[in-house]
Amino acid sequence: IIRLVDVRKVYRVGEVKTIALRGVNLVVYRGEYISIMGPSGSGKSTLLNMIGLLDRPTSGKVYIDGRDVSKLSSKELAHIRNREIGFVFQTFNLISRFNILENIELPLVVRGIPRKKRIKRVLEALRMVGGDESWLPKKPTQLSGGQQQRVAIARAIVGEPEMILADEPTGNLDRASAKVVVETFTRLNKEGQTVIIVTHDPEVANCTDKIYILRDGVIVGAEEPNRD
Amino acid sequence: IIRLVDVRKVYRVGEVKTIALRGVNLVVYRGEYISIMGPSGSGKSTLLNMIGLLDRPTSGKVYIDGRDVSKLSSKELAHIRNREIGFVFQTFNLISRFNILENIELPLVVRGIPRKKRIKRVLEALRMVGGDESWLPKKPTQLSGGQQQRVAIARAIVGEPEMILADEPTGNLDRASAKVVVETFTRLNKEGQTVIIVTHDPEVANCTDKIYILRDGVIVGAEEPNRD
Ligand SMILES: Nc1ncnc2c1ncn2[C@@H]1O[C@H](COP(=O)(O)OP(=O)(O)OP(=O)(O)O)[C@@H](O)[C@H]1O
Ligand SMILES: Nc1ncnc2c1ncn2[C@@H]1O[C@H](COP(=O)(O)OP(=O)(O)OP(=O)(O)O)[C@@H](O)[C@H]1O
Ligand SMILES: [Mg+2]
Ligand SMILES: [Mg+2]
Repeated sequence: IIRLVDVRKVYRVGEVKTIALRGVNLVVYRGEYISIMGPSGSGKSTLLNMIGLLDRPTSGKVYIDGRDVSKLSSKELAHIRNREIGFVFQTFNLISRFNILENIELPLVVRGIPRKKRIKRVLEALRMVGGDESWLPKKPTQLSGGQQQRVAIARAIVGEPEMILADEPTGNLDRASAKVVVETFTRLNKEGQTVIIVTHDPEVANCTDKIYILRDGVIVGAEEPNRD
Repeated sequence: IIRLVDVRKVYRVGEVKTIALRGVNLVVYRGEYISIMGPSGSGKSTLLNMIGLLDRPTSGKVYIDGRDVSKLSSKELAHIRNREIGFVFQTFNLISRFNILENIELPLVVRGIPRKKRIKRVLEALRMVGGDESWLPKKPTQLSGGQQQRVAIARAIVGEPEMILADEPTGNLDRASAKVVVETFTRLNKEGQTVIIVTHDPEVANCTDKIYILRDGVIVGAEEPNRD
């Protein structure tokens, strides 16, 4: 369970001050299936970074399972991020000098999982995103944009994290590939994983159970999905 | 006018051979407004790179205004690319150590256009994509994904190129921002620029005059847009 209390995030670049989050209050319960929508620049990625413990608020509090995140050591934070959170970045963040196998297995390497088991789980994760074994020896730049996106998703789910945070996971995918990805998120959620998807695509949002609308750094509403 | 004759593109990565294009025949006339759709991995970016003279076919011919591209010197190619083609990359390809002003003005710097004029045209291009002056001193990583995408588009149009090639220009944009971008492409096309958009979004494709469908490296159809 994640609790955000009056979270604000201010970025300063020289003269330019940007208020990315203006007091966000949010509770996400274990096993929820949530999407976050809102205009470009409204703070969605910043919000997801807060929930995913990738960044700290300028003010306000983030609690994970009741623990104040600002009081956790960086070691504890790294442990939670590796074990409990699978993050799909908006810009993929694949490691260009690693091949696809090495990219996807990374969370498992960090945990000390032996090679044979890693390969088995990488193939499983790749299958779940509609990927192909032929991608494994390639480097990220040797894949198409949508293939890279699916590799990023595979990396996020390979460790079976408690919570999956996906920042625009289908922006580079055709309708059919997007469907495969969303069906995987839905199945993982049914199996108990908390799933939060930032998306611009109403069809994706409508597959989740609740849609938060972010506008100019605040949550302005929570909508029911339209299942038509 | 661009003519592709039996264009094939084969990538080899160690053992893995990928046929990205299997004999594409295509003619694009000056002033056309075209979109290209197809599954992830079907060869759309590879095709756009051929049209944009960013890559050479493994076999087959590309003619630009009747001239065989394989016979052009790299100097002539660079000249055409800078003067006549504006390219929006699927992964933006913004220069991370340049600020946004420096990123957008780059095609104009290459042409030797004086500073005052450059700034004027950068502001114009930024406005046309729904961007904001406050972005100019920032670095790309200090912008949201959709803001970076719009900067990439601004850079492609700032030089008023004869042909705009946009590889998934709205994947990171909410509906309203996407609308602004597509309306700009439509206006530029009305003013005479050839516009080719690769997109997964039917709403974007339906704003163009012709939709080519690419599947597994070949063009399998050309559809009329559905204006409803
Ligand atoms: N590192 C940073 N430094 C300065 N400003 C930033 C930084 N990151 C984000 N911003 C600004 O904060 C605001 C929110 O950014 P954020 O990435 O959260 O938006 P977003 O809703 O994810 O947008 P998009 O839909 O385009 O991805 C934007 O105006 C952006 O320019
Ligand atoms: N540099 C490369 N080296 C090896 N294979 C490549 C390279 N670039 C692309 N490919 C392969 O060629 C095929 C076509 O790639 P391309 O990027 O053109 O697809 P696309 O239609 O743009 O896909 P998407 O919609 O996912 O962006 C893919 O199977 C991809 O893996
Ligand atoms: Mg974002
Ligand atoms: Mg592509």
